Amino acid sequence: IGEYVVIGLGRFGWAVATTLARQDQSVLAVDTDPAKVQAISVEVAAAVTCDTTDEAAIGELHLERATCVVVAIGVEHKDASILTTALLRQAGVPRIIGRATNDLHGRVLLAVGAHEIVNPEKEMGDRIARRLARPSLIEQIPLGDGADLAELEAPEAFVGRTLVELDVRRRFDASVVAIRRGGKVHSYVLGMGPLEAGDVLVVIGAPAALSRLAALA
Amino acid sequence: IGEYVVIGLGRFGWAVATTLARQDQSVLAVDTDPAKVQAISVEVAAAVTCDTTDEAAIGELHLERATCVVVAIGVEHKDASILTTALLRQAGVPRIIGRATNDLHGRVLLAVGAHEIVNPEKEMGDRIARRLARPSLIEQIPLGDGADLAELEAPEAFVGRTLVELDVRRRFDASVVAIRRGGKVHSYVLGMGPLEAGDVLVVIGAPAALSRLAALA
Ligand SMILES: Nc1ncnc2c1ncn2[C@@H]1O[C@H](COP(=O)(O)OP(=O)(O)OP(=O)(O)O)[C@@H](O)[C@H]1O
Ligand SMILES: Nc1ncnc2c1ncn2[C@@H]1O[C@H](COP(=O)(O)OP(=O)(O)OP(=O)(O)O)[C@@H](O)[C@H]1O
Repeated sequence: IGEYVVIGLGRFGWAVATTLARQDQSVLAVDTDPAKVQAISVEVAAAVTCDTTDEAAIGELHLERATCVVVAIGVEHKDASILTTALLRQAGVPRIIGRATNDLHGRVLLAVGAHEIVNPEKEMGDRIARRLARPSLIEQIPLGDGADLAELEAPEAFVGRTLVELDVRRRFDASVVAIRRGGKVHSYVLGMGPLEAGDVLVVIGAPAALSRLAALA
Repeated sequence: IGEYVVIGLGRFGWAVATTLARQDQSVLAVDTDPAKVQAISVEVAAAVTCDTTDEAAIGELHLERATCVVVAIGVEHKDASILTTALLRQAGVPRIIGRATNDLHGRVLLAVGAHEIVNPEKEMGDRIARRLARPSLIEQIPLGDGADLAELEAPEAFVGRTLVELDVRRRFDASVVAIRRGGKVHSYVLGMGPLEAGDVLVVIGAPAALSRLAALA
């Protein structure tokens, strides 16, 4: 069980704190607004009203004992997010995740001591756009090392043929590692018969290879 | 090539519009703020200053020709996002994605005609929390039909042993479909020798099965 602190209970911070708590993590939720602190207190291990730009006040929370502190203060209080981050680094918090509202803010947060930054609006905008731009690709995530994993509907030209026949690996430089059909995920793909309409192929390959496959759909 | 319209060039809308444009989609970006419209105009096919709550003004944009309209207006202008969505539905736009700032706002957007809603702060907060709660799980995405795909570092107990020996499928009810090692993604896992320290296993299974595996790490 990890010890997490979430500072700033706007929409992003609230979601971080409550989801961590649902994952059985110990969460201390902090905000200057007593109404928010009160509202979240039933869902987390502890909730405290505190102005985290006040060095004495933040000192009393003993945040250096935390596994990780998320500074979720938002665009309305950028200065507070920067100052809070600096104080946390000074206190020796081992992992600080700062929420950035734009690239410059992100660079400043890293400069004053955040170990990682996240920009929820920018990252979700990017994700939504990718999802829209490739409708036959149901989901696409980077695995690392230049390969993505993607889910795409079996192209019409593949229906009725087996994976062995189709020789996807050689023709497209992508590997079908699983097939979703009728509510089940099958990962022994080589033993399967011909592909059926509606089959969802789970594929690994470089983004360009996956695009070529998706373009057939 | 799709025809997309993004209304509202805050951080979320800006990211949607520019990422779609980088994916070679045709994008019309719309905002009441001429400075934002001017700034984005180099990055998208077209950018127009318009108050989308004005029925006549929105009519001149002929948005019914779009594949999809994203209403990215934010928390500062909830009424405008609701009114805009209603007007788009009235105009017969085939797919409207509404950005919701909380659950009630989301329900209202669906009621007035959005086909889908997205809440960037809430969804990213949820994602960040899950990533934090499972540090040995590098990434986890739902594939559908009750199975997730996850990437996790090979547990110490697995190092030096082959997948056949480890019999992961029978012991954990999860399938290792690929291994990331030394900058390459290997998807012929059965042919591989013993697992090495630092190997990243790409695994498919139910969330509970993946948690059991991750707990070994
Ligand atoms: N010095 C501070 N100490 C603790 N909490 C703070 C401080 N300053 C601001 N906050 C809290 O941070 C929270 C989020 O900040 P803000 O309202 O700026 O973000 P937002 O952009 O609206 O957030 P979101 O997009 O996540 O909804 C608020 O609840 C606010 O009370
Ligand atoms: N009636 C309208 N027509 C067109 N654009 C609008 C209208 N009302 C607001 N906008 C634009 O929507 C954009 C985003 O809205 P807002 O400022 O409320 O969101 P935000 O929560 O700050 O956004 P983000 O979190 O994405 O940065 C602004 O650029 C604003 O000018």
